[in-house]
This record gives sequence, structure tokens and C-alpha cells, in this order.
Amino acid sequence: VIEFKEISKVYKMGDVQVNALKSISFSIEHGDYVIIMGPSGSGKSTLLQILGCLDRPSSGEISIDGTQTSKMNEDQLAKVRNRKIGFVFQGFNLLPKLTALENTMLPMIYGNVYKGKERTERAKELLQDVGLNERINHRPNQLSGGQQQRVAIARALSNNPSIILADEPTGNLDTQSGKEILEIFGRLNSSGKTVIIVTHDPDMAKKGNKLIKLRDGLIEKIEVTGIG
Amino acid sequence: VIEFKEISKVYKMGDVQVNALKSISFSIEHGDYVIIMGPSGSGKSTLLQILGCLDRPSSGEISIDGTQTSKMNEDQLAKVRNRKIGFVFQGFNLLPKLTALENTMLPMIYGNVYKGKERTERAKELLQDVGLNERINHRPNQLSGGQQQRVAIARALSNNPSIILADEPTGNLDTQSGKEILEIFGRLNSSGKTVIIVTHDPDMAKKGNKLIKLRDGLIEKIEVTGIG
Ligand SMILES: Nc1ncnc2c1ncn2[C@@H]1O[C@H](COP(=O)(O)OP(=O)(O)OP(=O)(O)O)[C@@H](O)[C@H]1O
Ligand SMILES: Nc1ncnc2c1ncn2[C@@H]1O[C@H](COP(=O)(O)OP(=O)(O)OP(=O)(O)O)[C@@H](O)[C@H]1O
Ligand SMILES: [Mg+2]
Ligand SMILES: [Mg+2]
Repeated sequence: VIEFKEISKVYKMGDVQVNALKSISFSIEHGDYVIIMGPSGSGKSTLLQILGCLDRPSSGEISIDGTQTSKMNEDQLAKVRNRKIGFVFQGFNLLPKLTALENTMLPMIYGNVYKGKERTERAKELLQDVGLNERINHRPNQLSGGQQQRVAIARALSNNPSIILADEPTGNLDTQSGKEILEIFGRLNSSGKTVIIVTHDPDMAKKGNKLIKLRDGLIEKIEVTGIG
Repeated sequence: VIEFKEISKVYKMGDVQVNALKSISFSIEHGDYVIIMGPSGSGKSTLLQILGCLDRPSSGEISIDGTQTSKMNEDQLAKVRNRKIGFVFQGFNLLPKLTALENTMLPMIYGNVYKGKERTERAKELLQDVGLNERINHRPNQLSGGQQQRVAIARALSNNPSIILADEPTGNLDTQSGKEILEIFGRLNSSGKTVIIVTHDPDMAKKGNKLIKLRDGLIEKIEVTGIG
């Protein structure tokens, strides 16, 4: 269970202050399929990065499975991130000097759960699942936008994380490729993974069992749309 | 008029060859509103970059208003790019050390059509049109994904180009913000600008007077949907 209690995030720019998140409270159960929507600039990526332990809130309390993350040190946070969490960035954040295959393998190298030849096999399989088996040796600047997005997705899944966070994972994909990606997330959720997706696609609003709508750094509403 | 005759584009990677565009022929009239769609990896960005004189084809002939671009040198091409063409990149390509305002002003500084105080005024106006008047002094890493996308759009319009090329300009925007951007493109087209948009959004297919569908580096079909 992930619990957020009155989470805020303030960005300081000189003497100007941007209140990206004002007061956010909700909980996510194991195995939830959560859709987060809201206008551009409403705080979705900020929220997702705090959920993924990639950033800390300015105030408020977060607990993951009962442990308060504010009480964790950097090493403990890094461990949670690497073992439990798979994160698909809105801007992909692929390493430009590595191929699609190497980018996908990177979390496994840090995670030390998959070893040796198993890593390459698993990475190839994941890239095949996202339709990229003919592009595994391309570097990011030798890939289309949607292909880079799919490498970012494969990489996020490579350590078999229990929580998958995806920031607009189909934004650069045609309808068919987008459907195939959503089928992957659906299957992972059916197998027990917690899936949290930020999206601008209104068709996705009903795909999960929970819909969180943000506006101006606040939760406008939460809809529980199905059985968990 | 832009004319493409049997345009191909081959990327070489060692002894492997990627035929990103195989043989593309079509013409675009002044004032057209062209929508380009197709699966991820089908060659849309490659085609748009060649249309925008940002890249050269491997074979085939392009003419813009009767002049063959293959006969132009780098300076002449750069002049066409800067004065006639506004390009919105799929990956935004904003300069990280410049603010939204400075990024938007950059083409005007090179173009030398707008001068002095007029540049700042025009840049502020464009940023207001895309809903960013409260973010003009933010640098790209202080902006959300959709805000960066909108700076890229403002920048593409800053030199008042006669041809606007936009590569998935609403991919990171919610439905409402996306509508507002499309209204801007619609108004520019009504005022005589040629607008060419690559998109994955099926709702946009009928927005133009011409629809070009790509598949595997070839034109699958061209639909002329309205009066130019
Ligand atoms: N520098 C390069 N070297 C090798 N292959 C490349 C290079 N750039 C692009 N490609 C390949 O060319 C094909 C077309 O790429 P392009 O970026 O035009 O696709 P696209 O239609 O824009 O896709 P998307 O919808 O995902 O953005 C892709 O399969 C891509 O892998
Ligand atoms: N480092 C920063 N400094 C100042 N302001 C920031 C910073 N990062 C983000 N912001 C602001 O915080 C707000 C929320 O940003 P966030 O990226 O979470 O939005 P978002 O909902 O993901 O938007 P989009 O749909 O466009 O991706 C935005 O208005 C943005 O300008
Ligand atoms: Mg975002
Ligand atoms: Mg593209």
C-alpha cells in the first residue's frame, strides 16, 4: 500500500515560488490499476516522480508498506526504486551512447536479480514484446520517437518490478501500438503488479480501477471504477 | 508548391541499411492543411525533416516553388529554413540554458525580420497564445512536458513562417490544450499559411484538406478531404 498524506511540492526559483502540488492525499492498494489525468502543468509528473521515490515532497508524509519514506536514507530509497519500481519517463531519459538492448539491460545490471546470459535473453524478449526486435542495436538517435518510448517501457519492466509507474507511455504511439502497450500493462496488472499510468488519452480513463484527476496541484476527484 | 518525386531515405549503420523512406511522391499546394499519419517507425519524422529542409533525401527530387533543393547550397537551404519554415520537433529540441522567452526569440534573432523590442513583445504574445504567460522565464527543465511542447510551438511560429511543419505537436497535451493549439494552426491556415502536421490522433485525420497515410516508408494512400 502506498499512502500519501497532505503531500505538497514547491519549486523555488529565486524569490518566486511554484506550488506544483498543494495538498495531495490518497492511498493505492497492491494490485491497483490507477489512471492519473489532468491538464498540462497540473502536477501529474511531479506526483508520479514522488510516488516513484525519484523526488521528495516539500511537506506531508508518504508510507510504502507501512514504512515512512521520509525516514529512509538515500541508499534505502535507491534500493526501493531499483527493486520495486519500474518508471517510464515522459521524456524517456534513455542513455544516448547505449543501444536499445543495453538501455533495457541497465536496471538488471544494477538490480543483480537477473544474472549473466539471462539478462540479454530477458532484454531481447521485452524488446520483442514492444515490437522492437529489429531495432535492438540502434542507439536512441537511430530510433523514431515512438520506438524510443517503447525502449523506455521495456527498460522499466526489465527488473520485474512490483510497481509500474508510466508517464504518458503512449503519447508518441499510433493507436495500434498504443493498444499493444496497454495490453502489456493490463497483463502485468492481472498478474498482481500495481500499475499507475499518467495519460492524456480520455479513452484510458476507464481502463483502471481508480481514476485520479488533478487540477492546479490538487486532486479534483477520485473515481473508483471497478473491483481492484 | 512543394513537390516530392520518388524520394527515398536510407540510413546506413555499418553494413546494415534501414530504408526509412522507400519511394515517396506527392505535391503540396500553398495554403494546404496536410495531416500525415502512420504507425510508429513508418517514416513520418524522416519525411517531415526532409520537407523542412533539415535533412536531404538519399535519392529523388524535391522542388520548392520551382527551385530544386538539391541544387541549393547550405546557405540557401538555411535561408529557406529560417525565413519560410517553422518546425516543431517531436522531441522539442529546446536549448536547455535559455528560458521559454529566449528560446521563442531565437529564430527572430537569426531571421532579422523582427528587431529590437518588437522581438520580446512578439515572443511574449506567442507564449500567451499557447497559455504560457506565467512561465516565460522558466528554463526547459523547469517546465512540464506539455509546457515544453508549447514553447517549441511558439518558437516555430516566431518568424511568421509561410510553411508550418509540426511533428506530433499535441502528443503531451490534454484534450483542451490540444484543441487550443489546433485552433492556432487552423487560424494560421485560414490566413494563408501552409500547415503540415504529423499526428497519431485519429480525430485529426479530417482536420486538413489532405491526409497522407504512411506505412513502412511508403505512401499507403492520400485522401483529399476538402477544398484547399
Ligand atoms: N539515424 C538512424 N539510423 C538508423 N535508422 C533510423 C535512424 N533514424 C530513424 N531510423 C529508423 O527509420 C525509421 C523511420 O523513423 P521515423 O523517425 O521517421 O519514424 P516515425 O514514423 O516518425 O515514427 P514515430 O511515430 O515513432 O515517431 C524507423 O524505423 C527508425 O528506426
Ligand atoms: N524545476 C521546476 N521549477 C519550477 N517550476 C517547475 C519545475 N518543474 C515543474 N515546474 C512547474 O510545476 C508544474 C507541474 O509540473 P508537472 O511536470 O508535474 O506537470 P504535468 O501535469 O506533468 O504536465 P504535462 O501534462 O504538461 O506533462 C508546472 O506548471 C511546471 O511549470
Ligand atoms: Mg508531465
Ligand atoms: Mg516520429
